[in-house]
Amino acid sequence: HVPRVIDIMDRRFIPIDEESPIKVAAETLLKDETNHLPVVNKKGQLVGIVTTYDVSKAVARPGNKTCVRDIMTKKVITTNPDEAVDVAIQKLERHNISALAVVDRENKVVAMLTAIALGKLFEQRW
Amino acid sequence: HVPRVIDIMDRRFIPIDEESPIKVAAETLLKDETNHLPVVNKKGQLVGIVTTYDVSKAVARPGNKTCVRDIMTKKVITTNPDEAVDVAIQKLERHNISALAVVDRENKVVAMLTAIALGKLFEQRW
Ligand SMILES: C[S@@+](CC[C@H](N)C(=O)[O-])C[C@H]1O[C@@H](n2cnc3c(N)ncnc32)[C@H](O)[C@@H]1O
Ligand SMILES: C[S@@+](CC[C@H](N)C(=O)[O-])C[C@H]1O[C@@H](n2cnc3c(N)ncnc32)[C@H](O)[C@@H]1O
Repeated sequence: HVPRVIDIMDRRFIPIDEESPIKVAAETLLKDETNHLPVVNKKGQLVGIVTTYDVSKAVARPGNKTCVRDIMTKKVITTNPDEAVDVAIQKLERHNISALAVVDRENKVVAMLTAIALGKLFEQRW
Repeated sequence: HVPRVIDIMDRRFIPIDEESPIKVAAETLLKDETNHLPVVNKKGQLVGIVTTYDVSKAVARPGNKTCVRDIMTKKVITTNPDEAVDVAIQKLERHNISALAVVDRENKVVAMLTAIALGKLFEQRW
């Protein structure tokens, strides 16, 4: 049985709107104790991802950035619940990222897969 | 053979001084494309950890914080090269963190262990 994304993904996540101010993104990241927020449109479809790295980058290089759209990554690397975990791991490594948005066929976000979730696969192994 | 931290830890890391301004921490995180920096004293011993989460928290709750010491976590969860990976994973999960500082017997930082490095263990499995 090759583990799939559905076996370790996290269905509990907080989405954010691209019009939200950067400060609201920072407050949401803090409240949810996470480093990644999927950015979604009114229909729940993925339009970007904003992370603590992006907020920190805005501190390193202040400009006239005011909302999530100004600092988010628009080309999101995604996965889906049926994808094999080792394929998802290759995506994380290739792009030097620590989370993938898990989307359905309509590009709606259904979960997040973070690198820390890989630990769940070890509990059964040793 | 139970995998140990030494099998997957990352010896390439950038330490930072606790007197550094927050903006310098943000620039260092950006330059190294990482989310975690060990904070060390003049002897290279661990005194804290500062992450993109801490920089983002300073954006969410601005105060008169000016340097790394004002925002870093002082009680760092650590590991050592000989520790079994499943023990290190439990530390990550129990504290909801995504990196451990790897220290030697004199509390000097020798490497970082990030959650994304867990992926290395899968390359041999499937
Ligand atoms: C390249 S990583 C480097 C920092 C660190 N290694 C990490 O894992 O977050 C940081 C950048 O990746 C972007 N990012 C994070 N997850 C992503 C994903 N699933 N797809 C596309 N970009 C992503 C963030 O928006 C941020 O600009
Ligand atoms: C509790 S985590 C929550 C965010 C996210 N889940 C993550 O993995 O970073 C964020 C906090 O953990 C702290 N932290 C990160 N790595 C740590 C470590 N090895 N020991 C102690 N605190 C750590 C950071 O300084 C930051 O204040």
